[in-house]
Amino acid sequence: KISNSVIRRLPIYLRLMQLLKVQGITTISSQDMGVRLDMNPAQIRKDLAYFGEFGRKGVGYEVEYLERKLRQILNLDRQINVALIGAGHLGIALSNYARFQSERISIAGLFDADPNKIGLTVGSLVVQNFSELTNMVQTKNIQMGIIAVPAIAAQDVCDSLISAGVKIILNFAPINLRVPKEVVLRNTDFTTELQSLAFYIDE
Amino acid sequence: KISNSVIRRLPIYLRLMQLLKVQGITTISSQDMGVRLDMNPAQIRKDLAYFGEFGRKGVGYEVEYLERKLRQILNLDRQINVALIGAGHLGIALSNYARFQSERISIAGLFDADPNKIGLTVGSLVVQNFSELTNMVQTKNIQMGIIAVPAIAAQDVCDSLISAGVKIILNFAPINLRVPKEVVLRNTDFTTELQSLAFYIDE
Ligand SMILES: NC(=O)c1ccc[n+]([C@@H]2O[C@H](COP(=O)([O-])OP(=O)(O)OC[C@H]3O[C@@H](n4cnc5c(N)ncnc54)[C@H](O)[C@@H]3O)[C@@H](O)[C@H]2O)c1
Ligand SMILES: NC(=O)c1ccc[n+]([C@@H]2O[C@H](COP(=O)([O-])OP(=O)(O)OC[C@H]3O[C@@H](n4cnc5c(N)ncnc54)[C@H](O)[C@@H]3O)[C@@H](O)[C@H]2O)c1
Repeated sequence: KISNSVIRRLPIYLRLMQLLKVQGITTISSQDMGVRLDMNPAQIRKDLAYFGEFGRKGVGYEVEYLERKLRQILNLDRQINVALIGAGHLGIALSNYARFQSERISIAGLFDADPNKIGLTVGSLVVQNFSELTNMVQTKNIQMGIIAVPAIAAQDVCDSLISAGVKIILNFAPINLRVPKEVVLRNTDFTTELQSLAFYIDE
Repeated sequence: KISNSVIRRLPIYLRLMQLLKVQGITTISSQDMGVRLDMNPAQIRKDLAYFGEFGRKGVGYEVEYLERKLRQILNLDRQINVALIGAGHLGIALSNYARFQSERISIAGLFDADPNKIGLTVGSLVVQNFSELTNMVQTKNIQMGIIAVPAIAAQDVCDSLISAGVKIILNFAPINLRVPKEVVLRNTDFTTELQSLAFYIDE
């Protein structure tokens, strides 16, 4: 089993390959990748070796080939639909942002429980009643869910996502959610970034 | 020089120590830390060894001692003030969230350029005119800045933060900012999380 921290680094390698392609660079060494990403080249080689032999000794990695491979590994070679629960400040910011940033992953449904929010238009989406979730998961083939509701509602929302068939969840609410073993749950917290940046004060 | 990726892991170790303390656990081995964090124990030992000898052979780490040390290393043993630029959807969500989540780091000023936003109350803050930034950085001893404005305005906002004396910046706008060498800039993008989660589709 490949550890989560390896999987979390793959999009960073993919972004770099996309950037290099735009710059017309066709091959790159793990050494050079290490410099550009401020990472250890041995770690990069080890990460990629889990998935196959992509580099050639003395030449490095072929940018286009590695990009294609990383897309396949991350299932980004097909359309991925996401349900975003909570059309509040964070949910609206995330939904507007995702529209522009990621070609293959799209917010297919934006849900809320507040009658004042249901029916609102956010970009190209209309806020739906959360009670419609199960329906939408089926008809839009939704594979992932994002939780952007207050902590007090998060466990209920999480349970509803899972019973509607969603097995991969990105949670923004500050609460430890209980999920069954087969569900992949990732929590995110921007204050962790701030805390690590605090290291650099007074340097 | 310690690499960024080591520094980024430190808040994760700190969170774990805080959690263990609440659970009444007084010591923990790097092995056990590895299991709880889904990380490689050797990596954890190596990370912590950069900063001193914290563990004892056969016993592991003392939870309270390591927590205190990590706080000192991350400068979280004192008050840290942050300027948040952009009182839009994301900025409001971040400012409300930060109020509850992190004891030592607080949003000391929320700024915007839109006259309709200036003067609004968000939690305990009143949205200030961005032109007041330099004043506020001095009077409130602001050490960090968060950019939550559209990409088109982000470079100007970044330049203003730096000329006001802010040297550490967390950027949410989808643009590569140019900053002088002595400024610490970190970009964040939630779609990277989504892309790594896509790996688990169909598993
Ligand atoms: N992880 C981070 O870095 C981070 C950053 C900012 C905010 N947050 C968190 O994100 C969440 C949303 O923040 P916000 O500022 O958008 O809050 P908000 O109050 O503006 O929005 C919350 C939305 O959730 C909806 N909601 C509540 N209960 C619901 C339910 N049962 N089903 C469906 N919708 C429901 C509300 O109607 C509202 O529209 C909060 O939990 C906040 O703590 C996390
Ligand atoms: N990194 C991520 O994961 C992520 C997620 C969501 C949004 N975003 C980005 O965050 C930014 C904010 O998103 P949003 O949804 O809050 O947008 P928004 O339009 O709701 O808010 C932007 C705010 O910035 C203010 N502003 C514009 N120019 C300014 C200037 N020169 N000085 C001060 N304030 C100024 C506007 O008046 C507005 O209030 C966007 O760039 C968006 O792409 C990033």
